[in-house]
Amino acid sequence: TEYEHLLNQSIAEYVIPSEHVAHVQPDNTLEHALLVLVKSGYTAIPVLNTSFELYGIISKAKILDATLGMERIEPERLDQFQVKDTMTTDFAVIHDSDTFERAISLSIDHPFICVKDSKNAFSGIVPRSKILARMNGYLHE
Amino acid sequence: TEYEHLLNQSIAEYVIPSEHVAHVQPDNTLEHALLVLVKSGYTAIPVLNTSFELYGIISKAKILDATLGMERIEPERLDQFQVKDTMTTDFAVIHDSDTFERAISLSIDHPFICVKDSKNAFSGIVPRSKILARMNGYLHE
Ligand SMILES: Nc1ncnc2c1ncn2[C@@H]1O[C@@H]2COP(=O)(O)O[C@H]3[C@@H](O)[C@H](n4cnc5c(N)ncnc54)O[C@@H]3COP(=O)(O)O[C@H]2[C@H]1O
Ligand SMILES: Nc1ncnc2c1ncn2[C@@H]1O[C@@H]2COP(=O)(O)O[C@H]3[C@@H](O)[C@H](n4cnc5c(N)ncnc54)O[C@@H]3COP(=O)(O)O[C@H]2[C@H]1O
Repeated sequence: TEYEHLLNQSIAEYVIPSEHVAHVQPDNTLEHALLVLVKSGYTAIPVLNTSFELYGIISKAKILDATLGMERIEPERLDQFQVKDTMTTDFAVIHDSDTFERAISLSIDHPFICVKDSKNAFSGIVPRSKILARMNGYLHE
Repeated sequence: TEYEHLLNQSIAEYVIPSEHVAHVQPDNTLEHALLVLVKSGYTAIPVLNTSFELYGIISKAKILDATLGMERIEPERLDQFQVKDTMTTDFAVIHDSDTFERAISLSIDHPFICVKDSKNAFSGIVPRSKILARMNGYLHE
C-alpha cells in the first residue's frame, strides 16, 4: 500500500528506554510495588529481575483486587504478598527490530508494549500515546 | 492533505454509547464506586448525574490515593467519602458532531474521550482502542 514507508519504519524512535521506565522486581512486596506505582503515577508497570528479564506487569488494579479479599486492608499487611504472586503474565512484547506496523496492531488491545533487544533483555516500552502522536503527525504531513 | 476523508469523518461510529459505559454518580460513596470499578474491570469511568450531566472521572488510582492517607484501609470506611470529593475534573470532551481529527489529537493524552450531544448531555465515550483500530484498518486499505 502507499503507507509502506510508515508501516515498515523501525519502532526504535518510539521506545521509552528502560532507564525511564518505572518497574519493580518479582520478589518485591506488594507494599513496595504500591509505593512505586503511586509515586510514578502510572496504573501499570513492568516486572523485571536484576538482569532485566521480563516477568510480567503489576498494576494498581491487581493490587486492589488482591486486597479486596482481606477484611481490612492494612497497608503493612501488603508486605506479606510478593509481586510475582499477583502480577499478570498476559502482556504484549515486540523486539526492537520490529516494525511500526507490528506496534500499531498490538497497541489496539494493550495500553503499552514491552520491547526486548536481540539478547531477549527488556529494553523499554512503547506506550499508546507515542503511536497516536506519530499517527496524528503523519496524517498532517 | 490527502487524508481529508479520514480526518473529516464524523466520530459517531467510534462512540461506545452511554448505555454500555460503566459509570457512577457524584453522590455515590467511594465504596460503591470501587465496587463498580472492580466489577467492570476498567481503571477509570465517568461520573454522571441522573440527567446524564458529566461531572468528572473516577479511577481506582484516585480511590487508592484517597485511602493511603488512612492508617488502615477499611473498605467500610470508604462509605464515608463521596465520589464528588475524589473524582478528577481534568478530562477530554468532544461533541458527537466533531471530527475524527479532533478525536485523534485528544486521544494522544487521554485513554478515553467523553462525548456530549447537542443538548450537552453525555452520549458515550471514544476509547483509544477504537481510534487505533480505525488507524490500523486505514493504513491497510
Ligand atoms: N506522568 C505522566 N505524564 C504525562 N502523561 C501521563 C502521565 N501518566 C499518565 N499519563 C497519561 O495517561 C495515560 C495513561 O496512563 P497509565 O498510567 O494509565 O498507563 C500507562 C502506564 O501504565 C505505562 N507507562 C507509560 N509510561 C511509563 C513509564 N515511563 N514507566 C512505566 N510505565 C509507563 O503505559 C501506559 C500508557 O501510557 P501512555 O503514555 O500511552 O498514556 C498515558 C499518558 O497519556
Ligand atoms: N473488559 C475489557 N474487554 C476488552 N478489553 C479491555 C477490557 N478492559 C480493558 N481492556 C483493554 O485494556 C485497555 C485499558 O483499559 P482501562 O480500563 O485501563 O481503560 C479504559 C477505561 O478506563 C475506559 N473504558 C473503555 N470502555 C469502557 C466502558 N464500556 N465503560 C467505561 N469505561 C470504559 O476507557 C479506557 C480505554 O479503553 P480502551 O478500550 O482504549 O483500552 C482498554 C482495552 O484495550
